[in-house]
Amino acid sequence: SKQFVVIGLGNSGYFLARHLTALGHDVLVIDSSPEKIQDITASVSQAVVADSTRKKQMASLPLNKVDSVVVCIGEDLEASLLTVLNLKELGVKHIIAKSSSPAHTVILEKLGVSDIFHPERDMAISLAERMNRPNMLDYLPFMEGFSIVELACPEKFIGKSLKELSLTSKYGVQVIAIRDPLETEPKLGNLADYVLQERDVLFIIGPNKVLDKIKD
Amino acid sequence: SKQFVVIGLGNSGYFLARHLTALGHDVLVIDSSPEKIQDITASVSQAVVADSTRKKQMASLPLNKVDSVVVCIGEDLEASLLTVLNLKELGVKHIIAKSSSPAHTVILEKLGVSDIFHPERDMAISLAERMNRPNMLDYLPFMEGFSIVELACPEKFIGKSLKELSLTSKYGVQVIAIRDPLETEPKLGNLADYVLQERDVLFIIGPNKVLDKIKD
Ligand SMILES: Nc1ncnc2c1ncn2[C@@H]1O[C@H](COP(=O)(O)OP(=O)(O)OP(=O)(O)O)[C@@H](O)[C@H]1O
Ligand SMILES: Nc1ncnc2c1ncn2[C@@H]1O[C@H](COP(=O)(O)OP(=O)(O)OP(=O)(O)O)[C@@H](O)[C@H]1O
Repeated sequence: SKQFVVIGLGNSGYFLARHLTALGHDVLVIDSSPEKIQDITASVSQAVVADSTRKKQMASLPLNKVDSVVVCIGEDLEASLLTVLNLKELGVKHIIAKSSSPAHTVILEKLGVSDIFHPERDMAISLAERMNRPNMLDYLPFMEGFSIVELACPEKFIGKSLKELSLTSKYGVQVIAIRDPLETEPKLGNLADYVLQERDVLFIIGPNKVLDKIKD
Repeated sequence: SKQFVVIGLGNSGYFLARHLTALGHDVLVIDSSPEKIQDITASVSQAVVADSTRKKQMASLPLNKVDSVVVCIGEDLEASLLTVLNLKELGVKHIIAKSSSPAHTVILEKLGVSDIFHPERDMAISLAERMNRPNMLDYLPFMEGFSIVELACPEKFIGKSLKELSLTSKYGVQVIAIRDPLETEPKLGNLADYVLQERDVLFIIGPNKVLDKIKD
């Protein structure tokens, strides 16, 4: 279990701090709003009211000992940047920061922050990709041109086993799971001998062009 | 190519509208700010200054003919909800809306919006999952307990082919790509006979517990 600090309890910081804590890590949250700190106290390890732009207030906290500090201040550009400066001066080894504009990103990079996340932009692109391909389940930003789709069992596949169909050698795609809507859990793992039924839904990962062709 | 309307040019609406247009779709954007409309005009099909809470202004637009309307107004709860009401009354068939709080989500659902997205919350959870497992590339929210990880070739695997290793039948995981850092493109598709080299990086999809074990 690691130690993290999350600064700023907008939606990003709030859900990040709670989920990291739920995953078993030690999380200190900092926000200038007493109400926000009060509301989250029960769901994290430690919650402190402080102004992260004021170096004196930050210096009393054990910031250089943690694995990472995440700055989740989006709206207030000045506060985000002054906070990063303080963290750098206080010897924080790893900073992750939320950016809310291209200019914000440029300045964060110049300040030496290499891990920058853009929630609204990334979700917008993922949503656009899924509106473009309605059967797409997951857009894989790190593997361009690849995605995971949900495909109702095509007629020609019914009654055949995955081994017979040899989709991987024929099309370069992989079936990662099969869901029988009558069962609670999808089938995973070694599916080579599984014989497809009409009602099965295939979860397939592969190059977009190929996935489009298989659908037709 | 489909027809979409995007209302609200915060980061979400801005990147959604531009990416949908880049993917070849017909996108009309609506925002009450003339500057924002002016800035985006060149990158979308049509851009209109209007107050989406004013039914008269919305009635003159061809909203019931499009495939989907996406409401990307996060901060102003009232504006988001009044906009949804107007869209419903104007006969829009499919509404997608951004929510910025649990209360916002509840009310959107009561208004009959079934497609609701939460960019900050979802990215925060994804980031927490990746901070929890540093070699995780992609957190798959639709397949709980599954993820895609990047794994440097373990010593015992060097010089063996994927067929020999039979990772799928042994562990229930699938190798979806292999990256040789000396090459520009990762190897994809049918990798059964590929013999692993020391410098290869494997992209593996499978259940988290198993992926953790393979690492060690
Ligand atoms: N100087 C500061 N010191 C500590 N906390 C601050 C400071 N400035 C802002 N905050 C806190 O940061 C939090 C996030 O603020 P803001 O709403 O700007 O973030 P956001 O990135 O837009 O949020 P979201 O993650 O919901 O998109 C607020 O709770 C606010 O109280
Ligand atoms: N009644 C309205 N009619 C049209 N546009 C509006 C209306 N109210 C707000 N907007 C526009 O919606 C846009 C988004 O506003 P807001 O900043 O609230 O969104 P957000 O969801 O917080 O943004 P982000 O996607 O960056 O997180 C702004 O450009 C604003 O001009």
